[in-house]
Amino acid sequence: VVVLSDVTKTYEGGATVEALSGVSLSLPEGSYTAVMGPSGSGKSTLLNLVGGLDTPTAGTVRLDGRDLAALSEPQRARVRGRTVGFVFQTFNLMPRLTAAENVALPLVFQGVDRAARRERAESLLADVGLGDRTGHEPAELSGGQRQRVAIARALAADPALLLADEPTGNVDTDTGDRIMAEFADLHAAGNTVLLVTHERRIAERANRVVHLRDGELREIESV
Amino acid sequence: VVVLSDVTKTYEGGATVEALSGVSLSLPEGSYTAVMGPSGSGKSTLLNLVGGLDTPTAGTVRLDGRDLAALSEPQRARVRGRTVGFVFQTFNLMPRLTAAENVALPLVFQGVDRAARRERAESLLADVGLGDRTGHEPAELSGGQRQRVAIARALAADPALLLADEPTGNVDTDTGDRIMAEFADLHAAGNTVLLVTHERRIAERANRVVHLRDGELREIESV
Ligand SMILES: Nc1ncnc2c1ncn2[C@@H]1O[C@H](COP(=O)(O)OP(=O)(O)OP(=O)(O)O)[C@@H](O)[C@H]1O
Ligand SMILES: Nc1ncnc2c1ncn2[C@@H]1O[C@H](COP(=O)(O)OP(=O)(O)OP(=O)(O)O)[C@@H](O)[C@H]1O
Ligand SMILES: [Mg+2]
Ligand SMILES: [Mg+2]
Repeated sequence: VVVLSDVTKTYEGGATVEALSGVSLSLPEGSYTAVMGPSGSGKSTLLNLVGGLDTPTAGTVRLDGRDLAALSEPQRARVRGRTVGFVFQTFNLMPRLTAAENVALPLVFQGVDRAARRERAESLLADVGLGDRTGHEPAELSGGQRQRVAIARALAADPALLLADEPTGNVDTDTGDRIMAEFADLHAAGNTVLLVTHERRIAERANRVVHLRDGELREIESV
Repeated sequence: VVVLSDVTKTYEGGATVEALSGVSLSLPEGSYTAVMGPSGSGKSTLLNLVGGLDTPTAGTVRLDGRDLAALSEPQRARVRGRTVGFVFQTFNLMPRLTAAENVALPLVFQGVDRAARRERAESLLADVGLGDRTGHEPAELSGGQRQRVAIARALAADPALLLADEPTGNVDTDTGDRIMAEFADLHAAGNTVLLVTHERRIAERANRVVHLRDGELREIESV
């Protein structure tokens, strides 16, 4: 479903930073891939390019055969809304919306009616252990609770492609296992999962682990 | 250096949430304590109360013998600036300042001159592997790089009390070890460390582990 061909992402500033360098990778439909690597090695950059939130400096990213950089930003946003669920490393929740309203947001863009959105949001929040926090705003939640709201939001529209950046970084082991069970269900339904993690035990839930270092793809390991 | 006596923290909202309930704990000078517990169990709340960023609903928090809630907010801020280094779960960096400027901020409040601040900030950033990122703003850094800037900032004023909330949550194992080495140095110099973590291997660097669940202190374990 996703093919990266010789993708490079460079930032120009005081110095030139090559965040990704000549990365080629295929994510077949239904695959479950983890990405590991040192802090700063390009993992979040890779995820942003796969999800079309950013475009490469060189090379191409194709989602369902379409070159994402060739689309306009509104077109890319439409493709993302339909296809991609994104769990951000810094959560990116709307501060003035409740947990349930945050989770329901992807469904607003899909034209789902209010009652169905509400029910879906509450069901997902219950699945991640936040059934009694649906009315809280992000500032009234712990770090790991905000992370779980971000996860529920990413799952809300039953995405064909789930991109998760350090989804268990702020939670205890049991809560992490609960989150991974949600991802396993999505994957079992035939969807594609790409998750970034620095925890080996989380990476081993995938079928293969991509290792990045200094912006380069060093190894693809079967697990 | 810190004594919590029967501390309770309650939030009133739609429902009443008891984030901490009757917690009593002593942190002797030079002690190294870890706090573990499920997501939402009150760990960040505990850290905020110990550091005087928040005041309890009931009970007292004494820092060097002084009841923090009896001080005015400006007095509390002065005590914090002199004594406490804080690594926040969400980093809380100043977005319009560079990494070096963020790290130097605690020294500005202490009246340290510009050249000395600059040198200290660059030295600390090099210690956490960011020697080549000192001029980057937070938006130009990876998640784990921001976390390391937050750590360097907390260490800048050589605090007598270091409070660290999930300091390795966003970094790989090697980078995490480097961060823990910095904390070990601070502790070896006679300072007090309280760190929240959900990783057992990180908690075992401390001398004892406090276990929270549902806002209550359930156990203090020697490690
Ligand atoms: N402003 C608030 N209003 C209501 N409830 C709150 C508020 N802030 C925090 N809480 C609740 O207090 C409880 C404790 O929060 P705290 O942030 O201390 O947890 P934590 O142990 O740090 O969790 P995590 O591991 O997820 O970071 C949580 O259940 C949270 O929902
Ligand atoms: N706007 C920018 N300008 C300059 N450099 C940048 C910018 N954004 C990111 N970088 C750099 O690109 C590199 C890759 O960043 P990325 O966020 O992909 O790393 P990461 O592997 O996700 O790290 P972490 O594990 O710490 O989250 C980092 O070295 C970072 O400093
Ligand atoms: Mg990242
Ligand atoms: Mg917390």
